[in-house]
Amino acid sequence: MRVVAVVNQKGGVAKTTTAANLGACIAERGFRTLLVDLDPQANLTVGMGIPWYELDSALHTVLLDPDETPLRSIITQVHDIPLYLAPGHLDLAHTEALMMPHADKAYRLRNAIEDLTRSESFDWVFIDCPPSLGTLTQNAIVAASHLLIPTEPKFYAFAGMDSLNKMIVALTKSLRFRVELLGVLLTMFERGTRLHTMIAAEIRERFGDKVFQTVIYKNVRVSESEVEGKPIALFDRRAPGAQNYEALAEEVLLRAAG
Amino acid sequence: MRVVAVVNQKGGVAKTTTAANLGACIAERGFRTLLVDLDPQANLTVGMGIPWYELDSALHTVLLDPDETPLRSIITQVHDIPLYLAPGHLDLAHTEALMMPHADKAYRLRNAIEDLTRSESFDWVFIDCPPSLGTLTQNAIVAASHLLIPTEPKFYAFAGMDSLNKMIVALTKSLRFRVELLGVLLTMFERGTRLHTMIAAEIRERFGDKVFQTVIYKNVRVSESEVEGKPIALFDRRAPGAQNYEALAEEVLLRAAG
Ligand SMILES: Nc1ncnc2c1ncn2[C@@H]1O[C@H](COP(=O)(O)OP(=O)(O)OP(=O)(O)O)[C@@H](O)[C@H]1O
Ligand SMILES: Nc1ncnc2c1ncn2[C@@H]1O[C@H](COP(=O)(O)OP(=O)(O)OP(=O)(O)O)[C@@H](O)[C@H]1O
Ligand SMILES: [Mg+2]
Ligand SMILES: [Mg+2]
Repeated sequence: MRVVAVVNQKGGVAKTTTAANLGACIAERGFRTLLVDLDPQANLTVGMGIPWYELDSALHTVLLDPDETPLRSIITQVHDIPLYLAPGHLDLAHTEALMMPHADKAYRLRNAIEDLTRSESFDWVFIDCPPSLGTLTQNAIVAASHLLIPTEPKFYAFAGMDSLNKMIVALTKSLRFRVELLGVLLTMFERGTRLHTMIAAEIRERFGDKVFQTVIYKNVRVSESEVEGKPIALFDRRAPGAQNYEALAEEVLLRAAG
Repeated sequence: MRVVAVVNQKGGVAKTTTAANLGACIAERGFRTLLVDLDPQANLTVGMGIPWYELDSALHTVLLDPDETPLRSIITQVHDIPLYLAPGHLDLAHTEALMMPHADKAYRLRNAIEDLTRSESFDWVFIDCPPSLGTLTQNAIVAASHLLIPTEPKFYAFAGMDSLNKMIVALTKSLRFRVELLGVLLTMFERGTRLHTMIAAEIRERFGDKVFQTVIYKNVRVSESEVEGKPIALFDRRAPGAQNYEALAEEVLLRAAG
């Protein structure tokens, strides 16, 4: 099983869009895939057409009391592919504050996933993170075997990548575990924009072959698919966005096999 | 003095871009304007051309110990207009955790600004918030007289506005103070995109005349100005982005006078 945390403290770089669409493309190839929505905005849940505000229990209740609400009790299948979702909820923000005094606060999600895999098997897990480096994101990094860092080719996103790198190194040292960088993904790339080409080149120079060959280009159909509560591959298979995420799925499977 | 918190837990909706450019346009009209960078990413500081990583003290040291490091000791003027900056720093994330046990944790910024205004006067203060509703953003809302909510005309940003509204109402009730919604600002609007037109109409229906008449259109020069560490009005006055933010400044001054 591979557990991938989709993480970047910069907001709006397509973390949720990548978790949803990469997860769906992997599931379409027959792999049992679990999406975990760890963001209080619950955009991944909304993007799969599930109204989080109607749910009694979601990820926040699991993290608060895993014995009372095990992860398997909140998981639901989405669409007709082996794609499953552990839904998020606005109260995750509150949970983050409540977990603060507990010594195991950074390990709650890792323990919950380990407990789940005793009764159900998954090939891939993708965790969508909030745009911050607080306790929720730390839970994702500790639970993960791999990290995927989406970034748009703009200055603020690029400027933040060094501190993200440093934080990840510091966290893995202090919490004594290993996590591998699966890759850095260029998202919302606008062809023919000088600024995007320039910053993408800087990112490739800084992160070398850690940057995926696959680039996700800006494509309005990606935004339109969110409104429909479907991943782009199920909404419009011919759209460039769908083809980009299919290519990314191939590249991720190759990297993980390597 | 008006203190405006630029807030939205959705990431990447142009909070920083709006604080920087609206602040600069207001300062250009002769108003003494202070920008406060309350985001651990310190993008506002970077966008003004200031390397936060070289600073010994910044907003994090003020919030931790306002007697030791008063706000006026970290303020610096930027460009040749009456525009000033209280720089942010990555350690603000750490500060947020350290403030948790203190009873006055939500009031630290408000107290720091009140202390500042005993020795220096400002007409306008704009506070750039991180993409979350945690203690840092609560500090901004408590310190503010007005809120400005930027949002892009996309589904996830729109879906999150109800919970943002509810949180603000709940916070102002529990902390017993009043804050006024200055307005909701449509940003990164792409003309001729059906999805943007549709969602903008939904936002105007939901928030009525709270939505600014001025719309900020997508304009690559805005992103290019960040790289130069200048607000768009100083980088390229003829750019559509500069004209949009000038028009917004006019509308904000009218609303505040009203
Ligand atoms: N390839 C793309 N083409 C066009 N629009 C895109 C693309 N990828 C993402 N978007 C749009 O950009 C917006 C931001 O993406 P998304 O919400 O996935 O980012 P995020 O990093 O999860 O944001 P947050 O930091 O708030 O969690 C979305 O509304 C989405 O519609
Ligand atoms: N009008 C515009 N036209 C083109 N690009 C824009 C515009 N406004 C903002 N941007 C770009 O969008 C990106 C996101 O904007 P910005 O960083 O200001 O959002 P934010 O809400 O502050 O993000 P975060 O949630 O991470 O703090 C920036 O890199 C900026 O260049
Ligand atoms: Mg997201
Ligand atoms: Mg910002």
